[in-house]
Amino acid sequence: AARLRGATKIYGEGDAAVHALNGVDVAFGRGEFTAVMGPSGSGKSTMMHCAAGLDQLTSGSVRIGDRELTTMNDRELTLLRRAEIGFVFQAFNLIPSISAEENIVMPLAMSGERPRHGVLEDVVSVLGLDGRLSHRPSELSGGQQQRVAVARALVAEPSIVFADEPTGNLDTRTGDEILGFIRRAVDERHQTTVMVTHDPAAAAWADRVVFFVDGSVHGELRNPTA
Amino acid sequence: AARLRGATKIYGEGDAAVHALNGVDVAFGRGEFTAVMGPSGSGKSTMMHCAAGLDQLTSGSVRIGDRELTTMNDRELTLLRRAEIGFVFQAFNLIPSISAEENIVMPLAMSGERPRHGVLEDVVSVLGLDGRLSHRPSELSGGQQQRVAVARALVAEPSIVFADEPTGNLDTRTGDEILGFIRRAVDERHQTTVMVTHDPAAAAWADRVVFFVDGSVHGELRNPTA
Ligand SMILES: Nc1ncnc2c1ncn2[C@@H]1O[C@H](COP(=O)(O)OP(=O)(O)OP(=O)(O)O)[C@@H](O)[C@H]1O
Ligand SMILES: Nc1ncnc2c1ncn2[C@@H]1O[C@H](COP(=O)(O)OP(=O)(O)OP(=O)(O)O)[C@@H](O)[C@H]1O
Ligand SMILES: [Mg+2]
Ligand SMILES: [Mg+2]
Repeated sequence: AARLRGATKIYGEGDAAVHALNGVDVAFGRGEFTAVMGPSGSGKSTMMHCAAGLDQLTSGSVRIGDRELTTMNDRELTLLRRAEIGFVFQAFNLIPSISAEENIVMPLAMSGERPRHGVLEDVVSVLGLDGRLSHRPSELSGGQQQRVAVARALVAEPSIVFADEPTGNLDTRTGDEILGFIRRAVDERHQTTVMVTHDPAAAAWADRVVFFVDGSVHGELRNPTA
Repeated sequence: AARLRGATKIYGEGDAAVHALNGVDVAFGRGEFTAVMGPSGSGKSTMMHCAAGLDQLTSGSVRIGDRELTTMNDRELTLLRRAEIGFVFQAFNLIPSISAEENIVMPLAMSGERPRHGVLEDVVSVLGLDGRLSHRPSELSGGQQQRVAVARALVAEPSIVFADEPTGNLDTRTGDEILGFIRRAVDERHQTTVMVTHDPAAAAWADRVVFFVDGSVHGELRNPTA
């Protein structure tokens, strides 16, 4: 469903150059739930943003389905993202001036669509956001904001979800609700899911774990257990 | 060193009222390292902001040393915070237009001061930020931004540090460096530390854990072990 080959991303030039991605080769199969782990600063968010077409590689290839992202223009990338991709940002990236509910349905609304019948209620209920939907992000706790960001990515039922540390601000029980929801979407709807996490217990929900070190993949583990 | 008594914080009115804090009674002793745990939305950040004078209670009392914060005006609160308190925000709250280093020394600079000799280098080194100091927050990974926020609170060597989920975006090893640094500051300098965390392993570094549920304290545990 998604694949990076020889993916390289360099920020800056000369002595100051930062090799955020150093020839990354990794594939995410359709209906597969992959956790990505590695030290802070090792390139995980950069890989996720490039894989989802939110950022451009310096060199190398990114494919979503049979589409090569490195040859697509901004408009084509935007349409692909809206049609196929859900993204949970590490810093949430909520719109401060609108409510939680409006934030959640925003990507669908931009394509002139609405959530499939019952899906919004289902997501809101499992994520424990009942009663918070009319509030703006600044009126929510950190973990509630994170859950709004997660709901926004899931409610469109995309074919691939990239979740960048989706449980970092949550207690274990609330985090498990989210991970259970994601697991069900993978098992029932074959939603491809790539999740960056620092929590081995969260990674244990995945089918495999890919390890990042200094901008490249340093191995993987199938069927992880915490 | 810090104490809340009957602390109540209500957002909104009537049916829409949210009781974020519901008569909280808790004390943080000088030189004590306290972890605060509880479900997402249970009032932990609200308690921390009110204890540090960043937000006002609806009713009840907050004391830092022998100063009653509820009777102080904005100017007095600002001076007290700059002199005595370090705060690590759950959302980091870095200034986007200046470098990591400038962010770190900003609170001291606002009092016309500089870090004590050698402290900045020490903090930067332990937090693994060497080589990132000239970069602006948008050029840093999520975990690097979090470490800049932590460094900013610690470099002034305040008498009390409030850290709101300081390791949520960090791998275990990087998180342990920070927790070790905080533990040393408590043991060597008697820095009072209050740390919200969702990670039991992080809480195990503290002298005691206070549990928050629905806006009040529901018990505590001394000498926690993960
Ligand atoms: N301005 C506001 N208006 C209305 N409700 C608010 C406002 N700010 C916070 N709240 C609510 O107060 C409650 C406590 O929030 P708080 O941020 O203290 O929780 P928390 O324990 O820190 O949660 P988390 O672990 O998710 O960070 C939450 O239900 C939140 O939605
Ligand atoms: N605009 C930029 N200019 C220079 N360096 C950058 C820029 N953006 C990111 N970097 C660097 O690229 C490296 C990888 O960053 P990335 O955000 O992918 O890390 P990460 O693995 O997601 O880390 P974390 O676990 O802390 O979120 C980091 O060292 C970061 O400082
Ligand atoms: Mg990241
Ligand atoms: Mg909070």
